[in-house]
Amino acid sequence: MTVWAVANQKGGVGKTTTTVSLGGLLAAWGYRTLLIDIDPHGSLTSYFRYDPDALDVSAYALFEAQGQKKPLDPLSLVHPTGTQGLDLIPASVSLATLDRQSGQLQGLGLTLTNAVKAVRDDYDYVLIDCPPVLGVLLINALAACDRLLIPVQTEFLAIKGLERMLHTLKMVARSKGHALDYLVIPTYYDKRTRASRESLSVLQRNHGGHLWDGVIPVDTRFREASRAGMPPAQYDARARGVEAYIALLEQLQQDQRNK
Amino acid sequence: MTVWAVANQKGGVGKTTTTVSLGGLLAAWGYRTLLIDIDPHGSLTSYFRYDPDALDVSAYALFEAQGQKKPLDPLSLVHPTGTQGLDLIPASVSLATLDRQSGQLQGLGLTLTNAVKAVRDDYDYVLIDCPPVLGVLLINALAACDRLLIPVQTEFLAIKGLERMLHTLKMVARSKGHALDYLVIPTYYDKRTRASRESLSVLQRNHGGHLWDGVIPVDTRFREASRAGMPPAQYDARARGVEAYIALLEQLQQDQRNK
Ligand SMILES: Nc1ncnc2c1ncn2[C@@H]1O[C@H](COP(=O)(O)OP(=O)(O)OP(=O)(O)O)[C@@H](O)[C@H]1O
Ligand SMILES: Nc1ncnc2c1ncn2[C@@H]1O[C@H](COP(=O)(O)OP(=O)(O)OP(=O)(O)O)[C@@H](O)[C@H]1O
Ligand SMILES: [Mg+2]
Ligand SMILES: [Mg+2]
Repeated sequence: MTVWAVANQKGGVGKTTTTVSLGGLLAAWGYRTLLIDIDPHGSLTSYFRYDPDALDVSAYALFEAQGQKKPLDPLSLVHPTGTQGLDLIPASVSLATLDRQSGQLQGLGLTLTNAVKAVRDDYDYVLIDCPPVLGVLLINALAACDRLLIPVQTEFLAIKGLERMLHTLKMVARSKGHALDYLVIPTYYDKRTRASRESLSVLQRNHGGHLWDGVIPVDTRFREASRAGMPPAQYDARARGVEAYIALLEQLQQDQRNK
Repeated sequence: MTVWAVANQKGGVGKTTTTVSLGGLLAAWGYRTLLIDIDPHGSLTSYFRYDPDALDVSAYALFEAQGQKKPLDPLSLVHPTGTQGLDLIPASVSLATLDRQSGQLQGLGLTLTNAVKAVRDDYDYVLIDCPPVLGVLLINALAACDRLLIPVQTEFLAIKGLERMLHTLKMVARSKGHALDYLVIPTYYDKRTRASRESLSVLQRNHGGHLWDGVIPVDTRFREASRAGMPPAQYDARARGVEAYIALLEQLQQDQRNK
């Protein structure tokens, strides 16, 4: 089983879109795929028409059980997404309280690591959609994943934020005793604008070894897919944004085989 | 003096862009304007070429002083922005630790309220740029502001997030004993896409009384302005995005006069 976390402290760069696009493709290609939404704002959960305000059964239960040292089978939290082969452990707003509680509830740091281990015979891939903030939730995802995927909008502010985030992540990884394996994914690429082209060459200069050699183009079909509540690949397999995520997924699987 | 906070738990909807656009216009129109960045990720701070990782003097000092009950003059934290009449209290990454500390440091909730009171003779407007997460920082901004501005992308996921956020904000305001005065601002509007047009009519149906009757259109000049480190109005006063923010600011000032 392979675990990928999708994270960036900058908001609105395409974290949820990347999670649901790769998830939909993996399911379409026949892999048993689990999505876990740990963003208290719950975009991925809303995407599949669940309400993070009203859910009793959510990812929060994993942290609660870990804090109280009670056993809990993660499979009991799984919800269907309407797409064959694609399951979801949704978010709830109570996840937002975890940072404040992390002083009291000991040992929260490995909650997701334990949860994904418990389902390793049930799924081929687990994708974790993260909130745009550095805290106990993001650190959990870092500890649990085999590889970190970092979508970055091809524009100035997002690139500056990337340096900072990588600086923090490397510190966190070092304190956990393992090197951080990450891939930067340029998103919202619009070849007509100078801002996009210039940002891409800055990324190539500064992050060459960890940068995917493709781009996810601007594509309005992503917004339409979310309105329809279907992963982009299932909504419109020929959309240019979906074709770009196919190329990304082929690269990610190629890297796995080379390991 | 007038205090506006700009917030939305959804990431990447144009919070920082709205703060810097309105701030640049207010300064150009001759108002003494202070921007406060309380997003630990520090997009507004990076916008003006400061590094949230390396800053010793930042908004964090306000919370530290409040927690330790030590006096601190907020004017000692002010940095220039390069635009006449526009000042900045920048963010630093240490703001991210406040949620975890809020258990230990008592009375953090009114930090910003006290800070803006202390500068009321020095500025005409204070604008607060918030992080995309519900926590002690956002609650501080709610308590300190006269009005809350909520940028919302005209697309499905962002609209679902808005309902949830308003639900939470109303609860917070109630616990503080005052009604929440807010304005929803449609951003990233692209009249060519059905997703934008449909989302706007959903907003009109569900939030009529608190919805600005204009829209901020999609405009690539915003990304270019951030690359140049200048507020959009100073970068290109005739850009259609700037013209939309002018219409918004005129409405906000009209509402103030009507109060
Ligand atoms: N390549 C793209 N082209 C056009 N629109 C896109 C693209 N990627 C994402 N979007 C749209 O941009 C918006 C933000 O994307 P998304 O919600 O995936 O970002 P995020 O990083 O998960 O945000 P948050 O920080 O709130 O978690 C959504 O409306 C989505 O449909
Ligand atoms: N109306 C618009 N048209 C086109 N681009 C825009 C518009 N508004 C904002 N942008 C661009 O979208 C990106 C995200 O905007 P911004 O950083 O202001 O969002 P935010 O809500 O502050 O994000 P965060 O959640 O990270 O704080 C920036 O690159 C900005 O230049
Ligand atoms: Mg998201
Ligand atoms: Mg911002």
